[in-house]
Amino acid sequence: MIYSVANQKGGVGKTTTAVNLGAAYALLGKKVLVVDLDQQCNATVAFGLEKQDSPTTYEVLSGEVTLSEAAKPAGPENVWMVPASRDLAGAVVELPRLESPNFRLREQLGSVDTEFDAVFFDCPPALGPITVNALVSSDRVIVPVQAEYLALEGLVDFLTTLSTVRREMNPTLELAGVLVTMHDERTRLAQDVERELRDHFSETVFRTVIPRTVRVAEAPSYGIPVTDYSPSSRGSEAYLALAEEVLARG
Amino acid sequence: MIYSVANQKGGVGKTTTAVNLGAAYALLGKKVLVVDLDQQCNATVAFGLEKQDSPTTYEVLSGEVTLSEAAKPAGPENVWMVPASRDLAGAVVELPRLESPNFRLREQLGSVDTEFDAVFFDCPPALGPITVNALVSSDRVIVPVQAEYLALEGLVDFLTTLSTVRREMNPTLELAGVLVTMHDERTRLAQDVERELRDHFSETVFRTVIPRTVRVAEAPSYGIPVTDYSPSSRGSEAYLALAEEVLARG
Ligand SMILES: Nc1ncnc2c1ncn2[C@@H]1O[C@H](COP(=O)(O)OP(=O)(O)OP(=O)(O)O)[C@@H](O)[C@H]1O
Ligand SMILES: Nc1ncnc2c1ncn2[C@@H]1O[C@H](COP(=O)(O)OP(=O)(O)OP(=O)(O)O)[C@@H](O)[C@H]1O
Ligand SMILES: [Mg+2]
Ligand SMILES: [Mg+2]
Repeated sequence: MIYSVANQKGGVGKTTTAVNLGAAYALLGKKVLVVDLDQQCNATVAFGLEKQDSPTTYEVLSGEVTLSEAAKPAGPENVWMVPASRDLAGAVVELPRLESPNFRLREQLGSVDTEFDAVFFDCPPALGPITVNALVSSDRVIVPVQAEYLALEGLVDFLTTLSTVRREMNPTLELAGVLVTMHDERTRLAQDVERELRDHFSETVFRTVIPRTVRVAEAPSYGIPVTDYSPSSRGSEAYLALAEEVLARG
Repeated sequence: MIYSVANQKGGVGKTTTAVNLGAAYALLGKKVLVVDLDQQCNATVAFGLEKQDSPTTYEVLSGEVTLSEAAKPAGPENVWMVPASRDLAGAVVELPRLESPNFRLREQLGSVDTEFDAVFFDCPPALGPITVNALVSSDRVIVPVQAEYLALEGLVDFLTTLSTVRREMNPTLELAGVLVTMHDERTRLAQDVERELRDHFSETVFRTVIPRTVRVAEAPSYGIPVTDYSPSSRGSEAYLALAEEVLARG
């Protein structure tokens, strides 16, 4: 099963979710691949790997290697990853000029679907060609939304884009769910946003809510997921509960 | 003086800074223009204006109107704005195909430099053609950085891009400063990141630090800046102090 973790709003927890949900899946005994599609290389750094360390997703999108050929161990047991590179900034301009620009990644998947139980794409904060490539190559989409007003604003637009991609390019694409992240239960704002999300989007919002906790924000500076950095913390437990909920949704 | 508020990292407080620094400047008696260059239209929404309400920055970039012709009152006294539109998503692909794609905005400034004391561009979370257009049209750049590890990671890359734009396209462009945002003084992580920033970048980091406060996050849901929503809050006072510091740097 291939998941895109996507939302054009910046800083909503896409990278944090791809990395920690991937690591939580591995703790449940699954073999997992995390793919960094963002020129910022944040998922690569969050696993302690070097940016630009070829082959990267840039070489995959340019057709030089398949995704399965580019996979390398990420550190935690059962977790593999494909790093990103700053060259992805060029791909945003180069991709639209190629033959069938939206299917480049889909044509380069290789055997990831049989080799891994789950693949998680970490998407950049944009609705550009790279995110579209990820959506076209995926079975499911997870949409992290910060429990804040501005993140709520853009969600409807994003979900509209999603149904356009499904209709025109990938009919089997489904929304796995909307994930409330960085939820600070002390503030009324977070509670209001969560209630509004559940009123609007009801069942599609995951029951699991990821709390704002400093352990989650500290883990990337050590190059390990929060499930390794602080296994009994609220953040780690929330991502484990999310892994079970995502698995159950199938 | 024209300022770009830019950083390719998502969710670091670009929109919040463009809107609230703009409003704080106006409280100091300056006439201010805030320009929303992000397809998410967050700055437009934060002032309570309608998205897609023509003319927008999309019509400016496509050469139909100048920036000064598109300016409209934002609500608070002395604050004007140019709204954004979802069509900007198309501009990312269309701009590179035009004649001198990086100078479109610069050619469409009109008389904003004489009509306004300060212009603030709210940039999208990317190093794409729209952010480059903003940097090419600006005198100064303000780079908000969340007091978190992943935001620190990408800063060096962003500053490298800045010097490339200065060298190749806009020799008068200068870094006004790096702004520490969403600083939670309760966490060691924020203190560590702030210390690391001041060690690496010393004088370029503004003395003013914007604290993480819920009033700042609530204000956009009412369509007004924090300086109107909660004038005596820590967030509002921090943005007023920042306005004085930016003015003093010239
Ligand atoms: N549950 C959480 N608790 C505390 N901090 C968090 C949490 N989730 C994410 N963060 C922090 O918030 C910041 C934004 O998260 P992250 O970088 O994962 O978002 P993103 O959507 O991937 O951003 P971008 O749009 O730049 O790709 C990071 O510094 C991260 O460490
Ligand atoms: N000082 C602060 N205290 C509390 N919340 C804040 C503060 N600054 C920004 N925020 C909140 O953090 C979130 C991210 O801020 P904002 O949207 O301004 O960042 P951005 O860099 O413009 O994001 P994008 O990359 O999507 O354009 C928003 O929900 C905003 O309300
Ligand atoms: Mg990310
Ligand atoms: Mg913004």
